[in-house]
Amino acid sequence: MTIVITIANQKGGVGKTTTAINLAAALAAKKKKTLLVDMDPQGNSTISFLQDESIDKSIYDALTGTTTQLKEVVHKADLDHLWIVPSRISLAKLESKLIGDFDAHFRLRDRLESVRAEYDFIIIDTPPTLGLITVNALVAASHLLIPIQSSYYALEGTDDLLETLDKVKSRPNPDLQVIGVLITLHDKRTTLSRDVAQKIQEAFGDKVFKTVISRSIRLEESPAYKESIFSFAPHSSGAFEYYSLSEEVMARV
Amino acid sequence: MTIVITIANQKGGVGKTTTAINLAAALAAKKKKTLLVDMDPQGNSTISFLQDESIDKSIYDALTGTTTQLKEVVHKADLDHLWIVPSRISLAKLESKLIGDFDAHFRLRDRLESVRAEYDFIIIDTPPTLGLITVNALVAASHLLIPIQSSYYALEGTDDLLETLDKVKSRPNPDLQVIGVLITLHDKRTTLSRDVAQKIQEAFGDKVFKTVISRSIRLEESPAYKESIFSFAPHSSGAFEYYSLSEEVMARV
Ligand SMILES: Nc1ncnc2c1ncn2[C@@H]1O[C@H](COP(=O)(O)OP(=O)(O)OP(=O)(O)O)[C@@H](O)[C@H]1O
Ligand SMILES: Nc1ncnc2c1ncn2[C@@H]1O[C@H](COP(=O)(O)OP(=O)(O)OP(=O)(O)O)[C@@H](O)[C@H]1O
Ligand SMILES: [Mg+2]
Ligand SMILES: [Mg+2]
Repeated sequence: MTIVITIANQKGGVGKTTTAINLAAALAAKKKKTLLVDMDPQGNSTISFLQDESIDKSIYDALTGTTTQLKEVVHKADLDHLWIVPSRISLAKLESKLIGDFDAHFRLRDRLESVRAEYDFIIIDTPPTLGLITVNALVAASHLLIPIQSSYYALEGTDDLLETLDKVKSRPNPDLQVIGVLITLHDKRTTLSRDVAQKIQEAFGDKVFKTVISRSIRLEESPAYKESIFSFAPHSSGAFEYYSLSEEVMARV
Repeated sequence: MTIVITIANQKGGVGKTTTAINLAAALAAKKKKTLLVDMDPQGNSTISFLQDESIDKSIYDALTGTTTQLKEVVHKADLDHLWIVPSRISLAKLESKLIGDFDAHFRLRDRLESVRAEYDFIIIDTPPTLGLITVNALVAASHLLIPIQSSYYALEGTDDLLETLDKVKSRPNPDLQVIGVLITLHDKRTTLSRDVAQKIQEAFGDKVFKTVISRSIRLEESPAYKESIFSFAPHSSGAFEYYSLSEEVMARV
């Protein structure tokens, strides 16, 4: 039974991509066959593993084309057990391309069907919006992971995300579950970070992962070398914390 | 002649809101009549100055309603010379509401016309996307300010923003100028930050402001107290840097 985890939060810069790339790498290290699908037109997950020149077709072609199968846009990463579906800026046109289509919300779910069974985990990175792209990722997923930065603007936007989640659960994807809320970019030295982390715990209770991802320069640097935190800085706090997150994720599915 | 500055970059979490609120406050401190327009459905600029309960109608009502004038949604901030046009999540519906409208791109510009002359500066905060909301802000503006975080993913997305800028300049708003590129969240102790800052200088040359905004906890904390950096921590690096930015902005208009 393939687990499909969408990582979403419309607040920008909260660690969606950093979580997607390192959780996918941690699961691959545990010898789970993992597919990382980049549904963000910015393509940050894509450039964390693949060289730009190696990419020809992307997720946009598989979602809108009539001849391109999803299989054709899957790239093998340098890591064992990890494959990547890249994204390019053309994906930003998805919403206007699919306007009015009855199955617009189901495109990703339908196209993933042909490869889904080959993987133990599918991780989907999303852009900082709640439009058709993110809705597609929520309809295709079995689980939703919500990264929240422990900072002032963080809690403001979660109501809207939960409202979108309810809409998705009520009709296109009733089985969608929140696998957990992840506190990211945490700086335990500041009262603001501690205060907001406390508020996140109060708002989401047991849903909050015990693992908290602290701010660490190694996590910021590793994508520049096309590496996950595990090969770039295996003994760093980031490596330990994302490994611990992967243990919690596996315990919850 | 009113200067209208839109702050945009579709990369999330790069300091658009932090720049909008503190640049607006700095200009107000220089006794320039300043209007801060929040065009982000997340409403982060709004909650940095206004109490949620005090807001009835928002920018969405003025942009889509037939009876609500823009004047009616202008709120006075606690700061002299500063007024705020608040945003609420309803603004996320703007794109689907205006689809097919010939003047969809000009809505903000048209509605601002009735108040524009009352202000010396209008600062517009935008969401992390390049959709109709941000295009409206670009069509309404005389200048574009681009904040870029000195971090790995930062430079990837700027091509798309510049492409959107060219499209806006070619038809709806030929006079739009880039007033400058601002390096934000800079940490001079790390090689990554220094390397990316160098790349930003090489890519944008003279457009880059001499002022660089360093990472500082005071900038993260001040909105939680509904204050700008100038009243919250007047002697902090953030206050000095955003004041220095306001000097450069005024020298360039
Ligand atoms: N734990 C961390 N420690 C230090 N830096 C981090 C951490 N997590 C993320 N970052 C950095 O913060 C910035 C934002 O993170 P990231 O790009 O992963 O967020 P995002 O939510 O995917 O952004 P977007 O909304 O644009 O998609 C990046 O520069 C990233 O390298
Ligand atoms: N110079 C700085 N020093 C420390 N923290 C900062 C600085 N600038 C911004 N921040 C913090 O970084 C986070 C992102 O900043 P901000 O919300 O202003 O970015 P944004 O581009 O408006 O995000 P979005 O894309 O979601 O609109 C916030 O928590 C903010 O408080
Ligand atoms: Mg991202
Ligand atoms: Mg913002």
